[in-house]
Amino acid sequence: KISESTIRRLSKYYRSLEQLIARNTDTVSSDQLAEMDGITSAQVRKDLSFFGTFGKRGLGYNTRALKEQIGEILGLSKEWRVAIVGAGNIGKALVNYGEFRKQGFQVHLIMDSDHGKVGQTIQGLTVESTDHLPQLIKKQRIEIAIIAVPSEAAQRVADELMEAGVKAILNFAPISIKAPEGIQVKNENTAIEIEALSYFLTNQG
Amino acid sequence: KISESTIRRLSKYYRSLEQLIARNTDTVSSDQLAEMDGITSAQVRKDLSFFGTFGKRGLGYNTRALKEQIGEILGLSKEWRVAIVGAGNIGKALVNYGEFRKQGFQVHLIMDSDHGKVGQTIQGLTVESTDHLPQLIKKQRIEIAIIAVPSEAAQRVADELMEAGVKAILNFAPISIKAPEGIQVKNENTAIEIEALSYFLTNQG
Ligand SMILES: NC(=O)c1ccc[n+]([C@@H]2O[C@H](COP(=O)([O-])OP(=O)(O)OC[C@H]3O[C@@H](n4cnc5c(N)ncnc54)[C@H](O)[C@@H]3O)[C@@H](O)[C@H]2O)c1
Ligand SMILES: NC(=O)c1ccc[n+]([C@@H]2O[C@H](COP(=O)([O-])OP(=O)(O)OC[C@H]3O[C@@H](n4cnc5c(N)ncnc54)[C@H](O)[C@@H]3O)[C@@H](O)[C@H]2O)c1
Repeated sequence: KISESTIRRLSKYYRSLEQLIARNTDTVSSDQLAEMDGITSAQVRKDLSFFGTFGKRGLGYNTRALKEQIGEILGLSKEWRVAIVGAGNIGKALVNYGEFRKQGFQVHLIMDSDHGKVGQTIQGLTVESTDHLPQLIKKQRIEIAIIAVPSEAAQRVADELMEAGVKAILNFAPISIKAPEGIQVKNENTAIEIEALSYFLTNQG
Repeated sequence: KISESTIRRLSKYYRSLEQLIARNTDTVSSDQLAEMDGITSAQVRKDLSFFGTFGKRGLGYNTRALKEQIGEILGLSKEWRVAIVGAGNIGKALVNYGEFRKQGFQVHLIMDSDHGKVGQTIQGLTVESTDHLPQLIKKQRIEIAIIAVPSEAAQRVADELMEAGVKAILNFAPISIKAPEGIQVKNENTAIEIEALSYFLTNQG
């Protein structure tokens, strides 16, 4: 069973490889990849061999082939249909987030429970009402949903999404969403990111 | 040199310990902590011994003592003064993010270059102009800054922040910020989080 940090490293290797390819670099060593991502080359080799990828002695890895392979593992060679629940600050920021589109994640639906927001357009997408969540999720064939509502509404929204057939949820609300086996919930918490900075300032700054 | 993923795990242990303490649990084993965070108990013991923390054979770790110790390591026993540059969707969402305050990160300043936004109040905080960034950063004794502006403005804003004495930056713009030794920049990228979901759907869903 792959750990969360291994998958995260794969996403980082993918981006490092994109940069190398943009500079017309054909091969990369595990040392180089490790340095670009602030980890050990042993970790790089361990991660990649786990997925059956082995570099050539003395040559390293072919950047384009490796990027393609990691892309396959991460599911980036297909387009994913995404819905956002909650058209507030976070929801609006995500409708237009270029990185999502670039990696193949297309927001097809945004919903809110506030009738004052329903009907507004955000980047060409009309805010729909959560009154029709199940129908809209099915009609838009949504595969991944993002929860961007206040904490008190988050679990209920998650339940409705799962009932409508969504199997993967990215949750921004600061609560732990309960979900059965077979449903993947990822909790996004910017406080964890900022703690890496307070760690740095405390131990080195 | 501690890896990014180790620090991230410390933040997760901290939250797991908070939950255990809230349930009046006095001790926890590395197995239990590992299970709560989806990793191996060997990893837990390795992380904690790195910081000189050793559980008692058969008993495990004292939850309150361990949480306090991890809090010290992460720098959570002090209040941090935070500034946000960019009063758009992301900036506004972060002014009010309860998790920041809960962990001791207080937003004292929010700035924007759009004079139409300067003077508006967000959660009681007045949007200031980036024309006065250096003075405001010093006056407010800002320690950590968050960049929530479009990509094209991000590096310039980072340079101004560093020149004003900020040593730690959390960057939301989808570019890699260049910074000298001694300055820590953390790049926040929600696309990496959503890729963990496409990985799941591709390999198990
Ligand atoms: N993970 C992070 O790093 C992070 C950062 C900032 C905010 N947040 C969290 O993200 C969430 C959204 O933050 P925000 O600043 O965008 O809040 P916001 O108040 O601007 O937006 C919330 C939106 O959700 C809608 N809503 C409420 N209940 C709903 C329901 N049952 N169904 C559908 N829509 C509903 C509201 O009408 C509103 O439009 C909050 O839980 C906040 O704590 C997380
Ligand atoms: N990391 C992530 O997961 C993630 C998610 C969504 C958006 N983003 C990024 O975050 C950034 C902000 O997104 P948003 O949706 O809040 O955008 P936004 O357009 O709503 O807000 C940007 C704000 O920055 C201000 N600004 C522009 N140039 C400035 C400068 N030089 N100094 C000060 N302020 C300036 C604008 O006036 C505006 O108020 C963008 O770069 C976006 O790509 C990141």
